[in-house]
Amino acid sequence: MRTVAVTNLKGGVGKTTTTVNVGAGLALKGLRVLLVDVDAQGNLATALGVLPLRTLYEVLVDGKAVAQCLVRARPNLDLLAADATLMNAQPLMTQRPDWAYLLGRALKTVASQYDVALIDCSASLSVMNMGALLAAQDVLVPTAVEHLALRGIELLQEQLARVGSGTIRCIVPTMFDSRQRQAHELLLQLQGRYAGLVTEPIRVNVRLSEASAQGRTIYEHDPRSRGALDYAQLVEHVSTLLGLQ
Amino acid sequence: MRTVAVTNLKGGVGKTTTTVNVGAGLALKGLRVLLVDVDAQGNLATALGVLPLRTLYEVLVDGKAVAQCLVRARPNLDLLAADATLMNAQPLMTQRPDWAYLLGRALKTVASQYDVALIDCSASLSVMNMGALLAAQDVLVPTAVEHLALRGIELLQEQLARVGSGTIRCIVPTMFDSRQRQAHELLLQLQGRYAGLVTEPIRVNVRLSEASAQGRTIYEHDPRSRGALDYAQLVEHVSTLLGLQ
Ligand SMILES: Nc1ncnc2c1ncn2[C@@H]1O[C@H](COP(=O)(O)OP(=O)(O)OP(=O)(O)O)[C@@H](O)[C@H]1O
Ligand SMILES: Nc1ncnc2c1ncn2[C@@H]1O[C@H](COP(=O)(O)OP(=O)(O)OP(=O)(O)O)[C@@H](O)[C@H]1O
Ligand SMILES: [Mg+2]
Ligand SMILES: [Mg+2]
Repeated sequence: MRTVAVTNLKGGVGKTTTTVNVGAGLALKGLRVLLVDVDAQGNLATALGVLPLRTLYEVLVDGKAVAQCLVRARPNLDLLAADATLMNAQPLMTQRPDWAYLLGRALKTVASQYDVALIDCSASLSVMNMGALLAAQDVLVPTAVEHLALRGIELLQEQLARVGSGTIRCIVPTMFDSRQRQAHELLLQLQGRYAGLVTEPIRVNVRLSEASAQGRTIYEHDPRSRGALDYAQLVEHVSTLLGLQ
Repeated sequence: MRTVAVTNLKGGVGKTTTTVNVGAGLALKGLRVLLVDVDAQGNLATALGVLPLRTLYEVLVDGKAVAQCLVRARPNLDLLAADATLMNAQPLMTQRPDWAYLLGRALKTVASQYDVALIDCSASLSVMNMGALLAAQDVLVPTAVEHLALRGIELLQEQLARVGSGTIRCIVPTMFDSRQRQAHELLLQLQGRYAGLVTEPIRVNVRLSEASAQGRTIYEHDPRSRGALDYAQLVEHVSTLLGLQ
């Protein structure tokens, strides 16, 4: 199983939207996909329209088996969800010397059943995010094409160096609005600075936000939309990049 | 000094943009304003175009006086900035039993010099955000008019109940795009659920993102823009609400 952390310190850049639509796209290709939510907002479950009975809290704090806490979100697509109880996990976990490795160890127990796991991170330096970076070999960085988000990537690189785990495999420009001059300039800046890591941009598309509001993937909500085409292209790129054919 | 935490667990909803433009608006009215950044991204300094010599890290970890770590961002507007070093503060602080109160105590040392302090939070449940909620009496919640952000408010209310400090004074709808049907529906939902707490929306306006990219307030960048008008109106509302005349 390849483990990919989807993260950016900047908030609202499309981490959850990318995790859902890349995960669902890989599952449609027949790959066995595990999604993991380490953000107490629990937006993965909302965006997929599922109501989890158990969550990551039970795995990390109660020691329950991952297999018992999963919800089958779509065919080939399982979800280890999060909810507000995760707020309580952090203070409990940090009392253990091995807190940073709990998530990685838990995911290893189901590694043989999946081809890839995508971990949706929150926009912060929390204990949970640290655990996700340590569990993942690969890092996928969505970034809105805006000034402050580009700075978020620099900080993330510093954090990865500090944590000593996880390599940025690709940077995905999101919410790209070709009508704005600033967007073109920033995209060029991004491509200049990170060259081959930057994928084709995901264009701004209200269908994506409608989809997540209704608990559906973009392929279910509007398969002919710009959002569906852009994410399908990203899925192809990611599966080749990570050798997931 | 009134202390206001500007926060929402949801990322990218305009917390920093609101802190800068409400803070700058109050300062233009002649109020003495302190801005505090508890997000390691340090976006307040970037958005104001200032380069801090010292940051919150030195106050919390090295015990330096707040007055020595401030930067005068504009007339009547001082900033206690953050930067990547704040990443290192959290593990150090949590070793102290009183970690949650360090920020509040530090801000009390300068309370007589300001009328109001605004604390820009990150989108998470980090140690720093907890400290900000404990230091603040008032909470201002920017929220993008989107489905997932509305859930962020519910979680924030749970967190405030748990922390036992800070009262939501107002909820500010941001990035409101009147061309989208979904936006009107969600705004009605927000007003229905939180009634008198919800202010007039801040309309989507590329001038706001241009301004922060250039390190200027919206009043400096384009005083006749929708963004400037909307934030000026919010400044009037907030100063009346908090009795800051
Ligand atoms: N390409 C796009 N076009 C239009 N809207 C988008 C696009 N991508 C994401 N969105 C919307 O933008 C909002 C933010 O996206 P999302 O929640 O995925 O970001 P996030 O990085 O996961 O946020 P957080 O930091 O809170 O975890 C959501 O309402 C989502 O539906
Ligand atoms: N009303 C608006 N219209 C258009 N763009 C906006 C508006 N408000 C904020 N923005 C832009 O949206 C992006 C996100 O805003 P901002 O960084 O203030 O959010 P935040 O909640 O502080 O994010 P984070 O969760 O990373 O702290 C920025 O590029 C900002 O310039
Ligand atoms: Mg998210
Ligand atoms: Mg911010």
